[in-house]
Amino acid sequence: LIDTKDITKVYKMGEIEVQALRGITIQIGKGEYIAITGPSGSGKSTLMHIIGCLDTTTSGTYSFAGKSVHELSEDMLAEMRNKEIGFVFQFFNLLPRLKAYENVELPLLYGGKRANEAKTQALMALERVGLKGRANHRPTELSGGECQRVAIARAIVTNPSLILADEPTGNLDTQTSEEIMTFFDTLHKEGRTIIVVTHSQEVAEHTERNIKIRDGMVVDS
Amino acid sequence: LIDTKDITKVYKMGEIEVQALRGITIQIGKGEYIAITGPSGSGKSTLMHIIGCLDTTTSGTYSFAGKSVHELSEDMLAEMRNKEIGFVFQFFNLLPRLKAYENVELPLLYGGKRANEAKTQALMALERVGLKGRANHRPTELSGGECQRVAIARAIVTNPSLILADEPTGNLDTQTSEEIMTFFDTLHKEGRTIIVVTHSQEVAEHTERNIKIRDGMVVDS
Ligand SMILES: Nc1ncnc2c1ncn2[C@@H]1O[C@H](COP(=O)(O)OP(=O)(O)OP(=O)(O)O)[C@@H](O)[C@H]1O
Ligand SMILES: Nc1ncnc2c1ncn2[C@@H]1O[C@H](COP(=O)(O)OP(=O)(O)OP(=O)(O)O)[C@@H](O)[C@H]1O
Ligand SMILES: [Mg+2]
Ligand SMILES: [Mg+2]
Repeated sequence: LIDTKDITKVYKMGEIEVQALRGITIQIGKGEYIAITGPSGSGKSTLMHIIGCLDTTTSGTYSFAGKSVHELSEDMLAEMRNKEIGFVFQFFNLLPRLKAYENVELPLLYGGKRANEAKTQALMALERVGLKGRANHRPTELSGGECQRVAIARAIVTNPSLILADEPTGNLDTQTSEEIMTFFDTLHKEGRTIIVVTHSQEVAEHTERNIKIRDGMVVDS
Repeated sequence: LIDTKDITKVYKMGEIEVQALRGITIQIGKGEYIAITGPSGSGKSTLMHIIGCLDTTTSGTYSFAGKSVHELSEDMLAEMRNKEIGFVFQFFNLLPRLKAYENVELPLLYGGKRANEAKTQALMALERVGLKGRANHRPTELSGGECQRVAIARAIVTNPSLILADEPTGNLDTQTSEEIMTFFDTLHKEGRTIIVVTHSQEVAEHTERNIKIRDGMVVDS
């Protein structure tokens, strides 16, 4: 499903160059359950954005479902993201003026669902992450872990075949983390491909394979 | 140092009332090293904001260093916060248009330090959290864990006697978390009072006492 070859990502800051990724070559098959781990600043979020077709590489190639991402138009990429990929951002990227369920239903509305059906599915997704009583709260009226779970609900509401979760339990207590990972296990058993960036050993243990990143490179498998 | 009695915090949302804190009575002595733990949504951040004089109670009393906080003017509260309290926010509250060292030096400039001395101390604080090479990056040019460490550097740069850290390692790998907690241990040995909200058992083990919160109340101390 995911085939990257020698991906680099360089940020230019005036005279300085920050090499966030220094040649990443990985393959991830359909239906795999993968953890990506590594120190703070090692390039995990950068890699996730490239995999999720949200950012371009500086060099190297990336094929998603057999198509070379570099050659797709922005419209095709947006459609593919909306239909195929659910992304849980490290800092959620929720819209502050929308209530929780309105944030969650957004990808459904973009994909053409009718308003009442989108709302119903958004409320169901919130219930699955334990937030039934918080559907009408805006992000500023939610705790950190509640915001995180709204972001998770939004990522899965469209039934995506690929779920990219960047530190989905960073703000959750042990019990709630376990509930979320059990939920991800279920999504995986349904046939989805799941990639989780995590700093937690307990979370990584739910996955089948661990890709370790350090200083922008993959280390020992 | 910190003496709270029957603190409640109620949020009104139209007809609904959310009882975030339902009567918190705790005492924390000068120089103590405390963890506050509890499920997502249980009221930890709300309590930390009240302790840090950033928010008011709905009812109940709070004395800080013997003074009833309710009776202090906004100016006196702001001065006390600037001189005495360092706050690491759960989502950092960094200013996006300022570079990392500019964010860190802000409390020093507010407190009246000269610009070059403030910059020197800001750079030293960044070095202590392992971010020497990132002083000129803005928050959007930093990883999640790097932003978290800038927030920590800013909280300690004024040498505060009370440090309030709301989930300071939520976005850090195990190694970097250990480095940060060792740093907090050192700050504690220097005589500071440290309160850490955390979901991590490893972090809680660095502290001397654990206050457990559930549904807005303290449970089995
Ligand atoms: N826009 C940018 N400009 C310059 N440098 C950047 C930019 N974005 C990220 N970086 C740098 O690239 C490196 C990798 O960042 P990335 O966010 O991928 O790390 P990460 O592995 O997700 O870290 P964390 O675990 O802390 O979230 C970091 O050292 C960061 O400072
Ligand atoms: N402005 C607000 N209006 C309404 N409800 C609010 C508001 N702010 C917080 N809440 C609610 O108060 C409760 C406590 O929030 P708080 O942020 O203190 O939790 P927390 O213990 O820090 O959780 P987490 O571990 O997820 O960060 C939550 O259930 C939240 O939904
Ligand atoms: Mg990251
Ligand atoms: Mg919180």
